[in-house]
Amino acid sequence: NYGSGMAYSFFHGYLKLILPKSGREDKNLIEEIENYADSQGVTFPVAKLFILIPNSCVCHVSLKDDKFPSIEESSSLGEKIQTVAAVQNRVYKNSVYKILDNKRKERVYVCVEYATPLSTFRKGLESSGPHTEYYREHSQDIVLQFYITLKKLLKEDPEITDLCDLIYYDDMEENGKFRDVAQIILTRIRKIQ
Amino acid sequence: NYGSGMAYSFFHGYLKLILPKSGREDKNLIEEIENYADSQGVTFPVAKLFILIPNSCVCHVSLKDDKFPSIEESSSLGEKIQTVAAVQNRVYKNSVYKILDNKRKERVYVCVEYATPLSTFRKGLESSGPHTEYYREHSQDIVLQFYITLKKLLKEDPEITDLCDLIYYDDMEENGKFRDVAQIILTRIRKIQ
Ligand SMILES: Nc1nc(=O)c2ncn([C@@H]3O[C@@H]4COP(=O)(O)O[C@H]5[C@@H](O)[C@H](n6cnc7c(N)ncnc76)O[C@@H]5COP(=O)(O)O[C@@H]3[C@@H]4O)c2[nH]1
Repeated sequence: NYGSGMAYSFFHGYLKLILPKSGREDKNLIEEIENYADSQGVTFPVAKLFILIPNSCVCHVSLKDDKFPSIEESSSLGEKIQTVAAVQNRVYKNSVYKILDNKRKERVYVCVEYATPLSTFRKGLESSGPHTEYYREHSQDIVLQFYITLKKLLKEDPEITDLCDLIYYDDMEENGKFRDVAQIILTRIRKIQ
Repeated sequence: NYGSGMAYSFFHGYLKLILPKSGREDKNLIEEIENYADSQGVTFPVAKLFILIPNSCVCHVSLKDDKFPSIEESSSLGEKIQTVAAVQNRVYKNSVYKILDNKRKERVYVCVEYATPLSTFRKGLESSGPHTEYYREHSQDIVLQFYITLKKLLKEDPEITDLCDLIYYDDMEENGKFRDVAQIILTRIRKIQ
């Protein structure tokens, strides 16, 4: 089904490529983060890639957004360049954001992204196509299936299981406004620390 | 189902992003190809992105491969850089290859790639996971469903329909050897010309 298919694709086509060490020269995610933290003189409370899985599938272009006033963009981690399926020199890199923690009065660096397949799925829902009607009706199940399957794939792969944390959340309030994702991320960071 | 899901993902997450003009500064695929042809002094018989859909899902890392002696890599078309789903500055660019046409004694430039979702799907088949058994049994149907759905999505989008040509083919011979994809691409080019 669509949801578990998206999870397989995200796992084998992205997470498995970018998170671990892929060559002798390469670094895994933790080393990339340490490298960044040293060279930029900043601190990451948790050295993992946080993956946002919002129930609505609304993936804002950037986390730097008027709705999330405590979040700023920071430069990305090191690039991995790989020729894949005849696409020459495909560029992969994880994103870094800094979040102002108002309670503790500190600036927190974190490696975080939306689950890209959901963003693409959402674009599909907003278009018209042979299967769009069905996908719209079942979108909540599809997101849940994506989350459950991805969780399982990560758990069963010792090479990646500690490099990644899934945040599956209800991103909209009753009144249709978006919740502040900064708080959601900070809560998860403080829980793990 | 998995196949049509992959088609939606490839269409909305890639083809729709990279082929048309996305901004005033941007070029669409045809303009990118003309730009390249002018600056490098070469000829593209057909200004389209050819997408290889091999029945086996085996997507070689590059088309420059001992199995395809007439094909060489060339530099890629212009890059498009976009922040997508909080992934900052994601890099997209189409690949160019030159093919030696032995019959006509000429070197032909072509914009061609494998359908990347199939490469990812294949990696999934080679792994173990909650759904892998099912995917292996139905892989041929899944590829066919991918092709049919993608064909339909392209046909229904006037902005992209002429920028793309799908090559769905049996990539292996009876004896298990790979067919020379150079011949398959050249045959399609000569047919369109
Ligand atoms: N965050 C993030 N950064 C990346 O660089 C990246 N690359 C892929 N993905 C996501 O992993 C999964 C597997 O990727 P695959 O390559 O099989 O399919 C991809 C691939 O076939 C094609 N595509 C996307 N970006 C490119 C690209 N730069 N070059 C060629 N093809 C691309 O369009 C499909 C859907 O892409 P996304 O919907 O953006 O999400 C993908 C997908 O969910 C990424 N996610």
